[in-house]
Amino acid sequence: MIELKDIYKVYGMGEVDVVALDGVNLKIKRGELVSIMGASGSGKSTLLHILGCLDSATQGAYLLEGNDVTHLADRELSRIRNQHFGFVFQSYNLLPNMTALENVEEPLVYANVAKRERRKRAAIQLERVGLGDRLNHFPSQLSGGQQQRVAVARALVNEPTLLLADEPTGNLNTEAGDALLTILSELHTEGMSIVMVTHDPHVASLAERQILLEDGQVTKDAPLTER
Amino acid sequence: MIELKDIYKVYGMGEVDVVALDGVNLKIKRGELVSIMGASGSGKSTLLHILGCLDSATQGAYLLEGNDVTHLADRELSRIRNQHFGFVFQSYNLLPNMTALENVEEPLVYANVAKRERRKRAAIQLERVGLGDRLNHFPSQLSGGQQQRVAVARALVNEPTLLLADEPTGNLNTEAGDALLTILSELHTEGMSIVMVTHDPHVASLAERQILLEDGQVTKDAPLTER
Ligand SMILES: Nc1ncnc2c1ncn2[C@@H]1O[C@H](COP(=O)(O)OP(=O)(O)OP(=O)(O)O)[C@@H](O)[C@H]1O
Ligand SMILES: Nc1ncnc2c1ncn2[C@@H]1O[C@H](COP(=O)(O)OP(=O)(O)OP(=O)(O)O)[C@@H](O)[C@H]1O
Ligand SMILES: [Mg+2]
Ligand SMILES: [Mg+2]
Repeated sequence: MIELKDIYKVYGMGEVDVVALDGVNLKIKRGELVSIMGASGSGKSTLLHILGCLDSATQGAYLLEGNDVTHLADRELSRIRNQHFGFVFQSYNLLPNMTALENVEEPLVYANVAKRERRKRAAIQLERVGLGDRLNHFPSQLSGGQQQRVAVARALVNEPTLLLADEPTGNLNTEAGDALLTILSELHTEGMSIVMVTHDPHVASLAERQILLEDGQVTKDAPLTER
Repeated sequence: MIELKDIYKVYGMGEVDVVALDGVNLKIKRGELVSIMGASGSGKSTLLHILGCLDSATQGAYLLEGNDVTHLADRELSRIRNQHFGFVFQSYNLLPNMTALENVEEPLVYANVAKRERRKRAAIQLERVGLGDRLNHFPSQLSGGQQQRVAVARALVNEPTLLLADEPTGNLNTEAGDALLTILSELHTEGMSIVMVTHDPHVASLAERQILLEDGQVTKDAPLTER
């Protein structure tokens, strides 16, 4: 489904470049549940952004369903993302001037879904993450964990085939975190591919395959059963 | 040192009010290390904001070193905060147009410390949290965990007597999280009072006293040794 070939991502910082990804080779099959762990600053979010076509590599190739998408125009990448990917950002990236409901509707606006249907689907996802009574709150009127759950609802509303989640339980207590993992588990059983960056070994144990990133390189990539 | 008496915090949301704190009574002694845990949305961040004089209660009294600060003017509260409190926000609240170094210098600017001394002290704190090589990065050029560590460095630079930290290890892997807890431990040994909101039982186990918040009420408040 996805193949990253010899991916480098370098940030030019004047005198000193930061090599965030230092030669990454990775294949992700349809329907896989993969976790990515690694130290703070090791390149996890950068890798997720490249996988989600949100950022382009400095060097290397990205093949999506066999098609080279490495050099596609922004507009085409945007369309692919909207149709196939769901993204939960490490800092949620909610629009501050829109309510929880409007934030979750947003991917459906892009996909030209009619208003009534959008409202309905967005409300369903918010109910699912336990925020049915917070639809009209603005992000600043929500707790950290609630904002995180709105971000999850938004990532799921377009029924993506691939979910890319960056620390999806980072601001959730055990109970809310487990509730979220149950949702992800169900979606995985229904066929969704999931790539999750996490620091939580509990979350990582949900994955069938665990990747370890160290200084921009994949140093471990193994099925969970081998441990 | 701190006493909260019958604190209520209610957010008016039109037809339905949100009672974030529902009658909280709490005393914190000088030099204590307290952890606050609770479900997502239970009122932890709200409680921390009130303790840090960043927000005023709807009802109830706040006594700081025996003085009623409940109705102080913003400017006076600001001065008290800058002199005595260090705050690590759940969403870091870094200024996007300032570098890591400048962000950490900021409380010292408010305190009228000379530029050379500010730079020196800010650099020391950033070194301490392992970001000595990221001084001139802007927040958008830092990983999530790096931004979190800049927020910690900023909270400590003015040598506060009380540190209020909201999920200080939420975006840190075990290694970086433990490094942070070691720093907090040392500061505590040197006399700092610390109130930490956390979902991580590992972090909570550092505390000598654990508070549980449920739906805006303190339902447990016990020394760690009693468990
Ligand atoms: N400005 C606001 N207006 C309205 N409601 C608010 C506002 N800020 C917070 N709330 C609500 O108050 C409750 C408590 O929020 P708070 O941020 O204190 O929770 P929390 O315990 O820190 O949660 P988390 O673990 O998810 O960070 C939540 O239900 C939230 O929706
Ligand atoms: N725009 C940028 N410009 C310069 N350096 C950057 C930029 N974005 C990230 N970096 C650097 O690239 C490295 C990898 O960042 P990344 O966000 O991928 O780490 P991470 O593994 O997600 O860390 P964390 O666990 O703390 O979230 C970090 O050292 C960071 O400082
Ligand atoms: Mg990250
Ligand atoms: Mg909170």
